[in-house]
Amino acid sequence: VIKIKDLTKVYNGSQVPVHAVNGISLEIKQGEFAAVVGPSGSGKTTFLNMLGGLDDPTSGSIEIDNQLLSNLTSSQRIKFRLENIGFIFQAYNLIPVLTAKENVEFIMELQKVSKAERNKRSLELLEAVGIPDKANVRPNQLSGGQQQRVAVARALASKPKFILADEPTANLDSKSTETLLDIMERLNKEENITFIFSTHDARVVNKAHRIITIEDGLIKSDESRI
Amino acid sequence: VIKIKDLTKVYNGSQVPVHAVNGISLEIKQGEFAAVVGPSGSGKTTFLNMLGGLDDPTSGSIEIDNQLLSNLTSSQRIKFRLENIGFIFQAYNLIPVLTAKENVEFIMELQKVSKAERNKRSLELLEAVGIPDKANVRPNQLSGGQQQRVAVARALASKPKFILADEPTANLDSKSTETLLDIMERLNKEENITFIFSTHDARVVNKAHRIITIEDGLIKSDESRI
Ligand SMILES: Nc1ncnc2c1ncn2[C@@H]1O[C@H](COP(=O)(O)OP(=O)(O)OP(=O)(O)O)[C@@H](O)[C@H]1O
Ligand SMILES: Nc1ncnc2c1ncn2[C@@H]1O[C@H](COP(=O)(O)OP(=O)(O)OP(=O)(O)O)[C@@H](O)[C@H]1O
Ligand SMILES: [Mg+2]
Ligand SMILES: [Mg+2]
Repeated sequence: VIKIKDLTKVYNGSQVPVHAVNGISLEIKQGEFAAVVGPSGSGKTTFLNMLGGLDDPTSGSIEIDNQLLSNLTSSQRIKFRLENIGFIFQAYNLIPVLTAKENVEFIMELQKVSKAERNKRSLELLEAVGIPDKANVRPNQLSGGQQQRVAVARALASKPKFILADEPTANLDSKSTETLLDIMERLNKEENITFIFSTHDARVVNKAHRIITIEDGLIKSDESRI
Repeated sequence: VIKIKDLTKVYNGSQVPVHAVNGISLEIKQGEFAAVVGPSGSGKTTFLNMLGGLDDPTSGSIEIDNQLLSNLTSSQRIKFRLENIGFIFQAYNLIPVLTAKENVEFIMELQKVSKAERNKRSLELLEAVGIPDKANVRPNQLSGGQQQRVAVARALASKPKFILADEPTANLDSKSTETLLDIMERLNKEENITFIFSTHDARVVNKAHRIITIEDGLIKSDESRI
């Protein structure tokens, strides 16, 4: 379970301080399928980055399975992320010199998954997201939506406990979106992986079991269905 | 008017040749508001890049207002683009070292628009797309949707004859999308600017007067309403 208390993030750039996240408290249990929605600039990416340990809060705490993230040293945090969290970035962040297949296998390699198993899982996932023919192609030769699907496959391949997905369907057509959501729903049911999406996509929101609405860095509403 | 005849683009990368655009012929008149839709990987970006003179066809021709793009030298093409075409990139392509306002003014500066006029237009547009407070902020301090809006403002600011928009609402919430579409519709009506969108967004498709569907680099259907 993820416990978030009084979480804030203030950016002190060159301008007026920006209260990107302004005091969020909530609990997310294992196996949840939740969507974080809100206007552009409302704090979704900042919130997800802190949850994933990619960014430090200004104040407040995040506890994942009784582990307070702030108690981890920097190398312990990297290990913790590698073992528990899969991240799909809003800007994909694929490694340009690696092919699609190598990008998908990258994290599994760090996790010391066997070569045979890495090969099997990456090919299965590239097939599942509809781009098996792009396995040996580099990101700059892929369309926007193809790059997005490689980023998704990469996060799913390592079968982490939690998957944080920042607008994973932004550049996808309806059919690809539906395919992606089916894969994620299945992983959620069969492996009890927790999914937390940030999204503007109505089709993703419709599949979510819980909808957390953020505005100006604060939770405006938090509704569960089913 | 834009006349496209037997347009193809074949990528001969390291793999099997990819027929990204496989023979497209069509005509787009001044003042049209058209959406190009189709699955991820179907050729929309490749098609728009060729229309905008950013990429060379493998075969076929593009004629814009009686100017055959292939007859232009490389520097003539840059000049032609600067004077006629505004482009909103799928990956935004903002200049990292410039602020939002500087990014928006950049093209106007190349067009020798006066300093006073550049200032007025950039501030008006940043206001219109909802991020006036981010004028002096660099792209890496903006959210995904805020970067997208800067990219939109930049293309609109130079008031070109044709605007090619590659998935301009992918990272935007409903309200920002609606605002953007209103601005574009108004420019289309008042200034007779031609808009050609590539999009997966149903809200954009609903506003389009013409819907061109692409699949595997070919036109599958081309329907006008009104
Ligand atoms: N530089 C390149 N080298 C090789 N293949 C390429 C290159 N650029 C694009 N492609 C391929 O051409 C096809 C069409 O790509 P394009 O980017 O035009 O698709 P798209 O319709 O814009 O997709 P999306 O909706 O995902 O943005 C894809 O299969 C893509 O992998
Ligand atoms: N490094 C930074 N420095 C300063 N301000 C920042 C930085 N990163 C983000 N911001 C600001 O924090 C606020 C929240 O940004 P965030 O990226 O979390 O929004 P978002 O909800 O993900 O938006 P979108 O839907 O457009 O992706 C925005 O106003 C943004 O400009
Ligand atoms: Mg974001
Ligand atoms: Mg594209």
